[in-house]
Amino acid sequence: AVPLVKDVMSSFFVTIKKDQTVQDAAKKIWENSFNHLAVISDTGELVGILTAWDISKAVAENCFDSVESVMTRKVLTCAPNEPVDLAARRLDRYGVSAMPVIDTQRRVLGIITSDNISKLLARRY
Amino acid sequence: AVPLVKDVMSSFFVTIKKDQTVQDAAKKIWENSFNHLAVISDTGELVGILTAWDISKAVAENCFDSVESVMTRKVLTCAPNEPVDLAARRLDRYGVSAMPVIDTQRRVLGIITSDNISKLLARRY
Ligand SMILES: C[S@@+](CC[C@H](N)C(=O)[O-])C[C@H]1O[C@@H](n2cnc3c(N)ncnc32)[C@H](O)[C@@H]1O
Ligand SMILES: C[S@@+](CC[C@H](N)C(=O)[O-])C[C@H]1O[C@@H](n2cnc3c(N)ncnc32)[C@H](O)[C@@H]1O
Repeated sequence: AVPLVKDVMSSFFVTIKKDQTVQDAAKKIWENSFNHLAVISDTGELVGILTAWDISKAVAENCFDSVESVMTRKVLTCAPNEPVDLAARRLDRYGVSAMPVIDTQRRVLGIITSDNISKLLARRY
Repeated sequence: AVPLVKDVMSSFFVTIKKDQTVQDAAKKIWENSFNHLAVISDTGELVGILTAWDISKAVAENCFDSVESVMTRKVLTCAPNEPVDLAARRLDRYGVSAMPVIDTQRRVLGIITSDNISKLLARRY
């Protein structure tokens, strides 16, 4: 059977608030060696995603305002009990490398990346 | 049988020279919506790799020198005829999301990403 998203996702994830700076975001990406930040509201819901690509875009445009000004608001997400092949199809269809895994109250449980899924195909020995 | 790297890699890749600026690199990542740049010498050999993560690190450290100052020199690569499960294992073992595919003269033929490999598991219908 195909594994479920909750069995493959990383339960490690990094969050940031939308009123923090782009440099705060860059520091978190660097310190955690992880390209994706979940932008969380004061009450703990997912309100956006910000990746190293967005930081790169800020450098290209020389525009370093707040997290809110560079994040993506319409976040592609998935549910913990979805089969991982469905998540892989969505990542591919929308050209993104990661999706936060959320519960019914939009709280983040983890993040599934194409790295997590690629690892399923890694030679075992 | 397991597919070969050359059957799975993207033959689309973006190159940059080491004496260009970090902002040049950021523009290329943004314009191509692609996180990985192959740094190429004047004679066409691979001399480094620079990703959106490196741009983010430059922002965190507020240090925007040349491509050469932020790129990674010791590049993990793979050969076109390697089985893809071996490439997936190497990506996972070293915690990177992409590897240039090079020939015996270190010329870049393409780039294989965990996105390419994850797509192999995407639900077909
Ligand atoms: C189109 S992707 C291209 C680069 C690379 N594939 C990646 O995902 O980082 C970059 C853009 O997608 C956005 N993005 C990344 N993951 C996302 C997700 N799960 N939902 C919506 N947008 C996302 C980022 O905020 C960024 O603006
Ligand atoms: C450790 S990874 C962490 C983030 C993410 N997994 C990624 O690969 O972008 C980021 C660092 O790895 C380096 N890197 C990426 N691909 C590489 C490769 N094929 N060989 C050597 N270093 C690489 C980048 O230059 C960057 O300094």
